[in-house]
Amino acid sequence: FKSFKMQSVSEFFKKNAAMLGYTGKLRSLTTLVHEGVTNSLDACEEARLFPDISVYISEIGPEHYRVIMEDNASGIPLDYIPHVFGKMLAGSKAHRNIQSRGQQGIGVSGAVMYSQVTTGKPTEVVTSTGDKIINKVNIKIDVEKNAGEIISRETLKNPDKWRGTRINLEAKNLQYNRSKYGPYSYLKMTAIANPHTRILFVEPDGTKILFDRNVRVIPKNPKEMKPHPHGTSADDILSMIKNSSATRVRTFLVSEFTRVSTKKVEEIEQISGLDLDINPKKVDWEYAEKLVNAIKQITFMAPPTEGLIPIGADSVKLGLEGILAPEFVHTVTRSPQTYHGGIAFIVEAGIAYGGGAGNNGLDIIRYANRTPLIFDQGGCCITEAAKSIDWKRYGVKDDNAPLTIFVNLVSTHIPYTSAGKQAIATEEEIYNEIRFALMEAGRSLSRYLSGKRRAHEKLTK
Amino acid sequence: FKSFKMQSVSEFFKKNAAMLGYTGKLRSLTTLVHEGVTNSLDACEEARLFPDISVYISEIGPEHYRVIMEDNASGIPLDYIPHVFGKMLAGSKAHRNIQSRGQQGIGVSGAVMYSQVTTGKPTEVVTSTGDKIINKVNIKIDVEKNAGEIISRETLKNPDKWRGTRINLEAKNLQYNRSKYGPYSYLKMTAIANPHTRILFVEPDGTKILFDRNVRVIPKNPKEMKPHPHGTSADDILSMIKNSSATRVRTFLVSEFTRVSTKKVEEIEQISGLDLDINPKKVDWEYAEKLVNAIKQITFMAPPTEGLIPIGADSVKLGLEGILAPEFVHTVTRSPQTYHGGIAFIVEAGIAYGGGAGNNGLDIIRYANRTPLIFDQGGCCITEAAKSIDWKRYGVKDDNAPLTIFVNLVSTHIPYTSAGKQAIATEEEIYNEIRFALMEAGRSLSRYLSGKRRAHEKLTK
Ligand SMILES: Nc1ncnc2c1ncn2[C@@H]1O[C@H](COP(=O)(O)OP(=O)(O)OP(=O)(O)O)[C@@H](O)[C@H]1O
Ligand SMILES: Nc1ncnc2c1ncn2[C@@H]1O[C@H](COP(=O)(O)OP(=O)(O)OP(=O)(O)O)[C@@H](O)[C@H]1O
Ligand SMILES: [Mg+2]
Ligand SMILES: [Mg+2]
Repeated sequence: FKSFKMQSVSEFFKKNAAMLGYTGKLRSLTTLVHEGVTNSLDACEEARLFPDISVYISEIGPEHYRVIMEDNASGIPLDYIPHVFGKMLAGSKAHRNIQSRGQQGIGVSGAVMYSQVTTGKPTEVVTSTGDKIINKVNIKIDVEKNAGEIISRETLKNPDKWRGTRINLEAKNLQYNRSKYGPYSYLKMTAIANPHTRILFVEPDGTKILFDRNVRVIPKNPKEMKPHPHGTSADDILSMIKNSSATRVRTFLVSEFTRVSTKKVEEIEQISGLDLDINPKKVDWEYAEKLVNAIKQITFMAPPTEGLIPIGADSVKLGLEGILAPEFVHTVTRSPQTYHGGIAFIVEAGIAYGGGAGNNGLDIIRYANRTPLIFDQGGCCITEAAKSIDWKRYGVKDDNAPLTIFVNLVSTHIPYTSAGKQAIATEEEIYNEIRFALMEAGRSLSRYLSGKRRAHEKLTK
Repeated sequence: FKSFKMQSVSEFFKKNAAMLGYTGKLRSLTTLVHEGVTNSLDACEEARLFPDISVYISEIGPEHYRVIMEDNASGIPLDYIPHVFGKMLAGSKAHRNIQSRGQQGIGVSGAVMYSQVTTGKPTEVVTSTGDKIINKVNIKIDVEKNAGEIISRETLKNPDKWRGTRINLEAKNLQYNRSKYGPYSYLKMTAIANPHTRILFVEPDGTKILFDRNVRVIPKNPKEMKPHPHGTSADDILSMIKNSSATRVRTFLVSEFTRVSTKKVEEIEQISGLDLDINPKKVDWEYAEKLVNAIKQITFMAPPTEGLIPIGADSVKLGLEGILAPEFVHTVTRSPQTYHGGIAFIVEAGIAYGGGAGNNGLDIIRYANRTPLIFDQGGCCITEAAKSIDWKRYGVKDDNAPLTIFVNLVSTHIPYTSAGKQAIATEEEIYNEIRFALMEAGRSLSRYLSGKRRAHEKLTK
């Protein structure tokens, strides 16, 4: 025990960078782009702006690249720069019940760390909140302390009142190519799911690609959602009580949960036999368990749809038609469900058949909160659900059929299998819901295929 | 930015318990057993004891179990109990370059957290270092502070000078069965890889299973290893310099690395053109890069075999024969290699054919540091490597052939894909080495199968 020590979270993730997605040269580059772009999309969304994002990748030397990412989002105030870029587990999204692409407070600090570990250099951040000054900062992460370190700082005038953030970093042990695991494919898939976004992408050889907006309406914003009683545990209730100022359990239940009306509270009171007029601070585990047991016996309205924002059936259809030119497409948007913790989620699915669909058999396109999941396909709940379907029963007889499955999961908290956020854990309710969505789409495919067969038989008579 | 906040590492892992393996009822139970047993094995190993481990699982109610795990290891001093059981990222293994099953400082704190979150109860720990007293402690984890909280404490006399640790916890949302994902299979696979261990396992229905020692020799202990120059980066060198008291780069290189002799230092000096007599504290990034470039052009002896301890070809053979009764078994133990960071590793592989081998086709048994990897098979480097082999070229014509692949990776740091430690990231050198090991074993299988075919043809002539 003389060797017993504590390590900081940044030391842990530096040693285990594979857990953040920094494993393999191409994947590491795509991870850098992913962390920057998801932050820009989240920030633009929060500010209700049409996202204008630019990504420039240039080659400095063998396996040595410069990655520049710029957005027109809110910009970052000077005081927060060290925490945003140099502090893991610090962010504005983890503790709120809102659908966002980021949810950990690690992403861009991981990018600064990767750059620093492979090149010894700081990351340059140029940012302004649209006021008189632009801050230009060189920042590093003190891995032992998990703290941002401003190496140098310049203040520039901001005559055009530019607002946004521009990240400029160098990193090594990277590789660029246009395969489905590279930044090009990642950005293309991002554009499909976010059709109101404009992304300018410049490749190392200088090629400029513009993924332009094809929707001129900013989609509704995700809204912060209260937990739903369905799936809430005793521990959740006790944690919620800590952050609640309600003076009676009765009012706590109505104010802190979604879909709990005074009528439902009376039902809870009746079934549990509990005194709901006591102060919530007096609630102990036993009381909370009785609440949970009563809640389990009551049906509540499904979570509201306003908080969660899927890509949208039309955009999914457009996207699948754009990349696959299939002969058949069908999309399904399920109604909201909850998984443990009372966390609401929606499954959005699509099936494309024929044309360019399929990939020597079943091809699976995965998204979480409108962000493409490119890696760890073998370890994802979506893959497991898609493979559990007996596609023969829907008329897909051939193992090499031109079939592409599309699934997007939106939630206020995505249960990822690792901090690299590329695969979803197999949570029972989510797994089941994906299967239901795919079976629903499968029935539509089945009708199309049998219609096609009948037409074919008619012709050959 | 008014909602910008920091979360503790335990808050992060509580919210993302799936990342620790607490996802699904059976997997969560197996994870609890895994975290306790790997700690006991590590502790017994360090103390050079024959491990005597007991695991009792009993049903308290629907999906509600008590898990008791006891060992005869070193015991835990009172002062360290809060840090061992209630502090994530605190441990004795993460910062040392030694092959051990634990490497994060999270495992058992995660178990205490899971129990507390599902039952509200503390974990009871009974432990003694073999002195006059036994400490019996009820401990919880303060998730916000990432700190252990001793709820109650009792001191008992220790007349028999018992030494060890006994953990007693309750948890809900668990399920027990004897499938390959449950504790029974996990313990059986653990016993195979650690034949000097005795494990007593009592199932919920009261069935007692004894996995007895079948080896009466304690295997050699893993030894702390210095990093190997191969794969070491400039950042690694600068980090090593921080912890070194060497006064000249020349002596730093010899003392802090393995396989760097004074002769090799002269080669480094010649190729790099650097002054190796400066004080290491004066080394900057540029200098370190020049060292790394020189090192890349020099061949060094492979890392020593003493530090890394595989299961051993005989034990692997015995284990595969025991569980599969195959007609053919061949095992391969490769020599040490390094992956990035100069981290040494050894791949140990085995192929079993015929008899009970296979599982409607390729069956893969995975281990890391002699610990069975039960979950996340789809996301593991071992799986990827095994599937990349064209088994037809080794005479395995049938897709449903009775073929079982066994791989154990030992290293001073396993690059897991997530903190649940069930899948290995696809690091290029490790992936290649597993392939080489499997191809080597494949050639032996190929000779056996063609011999078998010839014998068959002779008979049928
Ligand atoms: N381009 C940006 N514009 C405005 N704010 C940003 C930008 N990038 C990051 N931030 C802020 O910095 C915080 C930290 O970002 P970071 O990527 O480290 O974590 P996250 O996005 O919250 O979670 P995750 O680790 O899942 O990505 C964000 O929560 C956000 O508040
Ligand atoms: N049964 C035990 N006997 C002796 N020491 C123990 C025992 N269990 C845990 N420890 C000590 O407590 C520390 C923390 O254990 P914990 O499981 O949380 O982390 P770890 O084993 O170091 O890493 P990992 O998270 O990978 O399991 C260990 O490093 C070890 O020093
Ligand atoms: Mg982010
Ligand atoms: Mg452990």
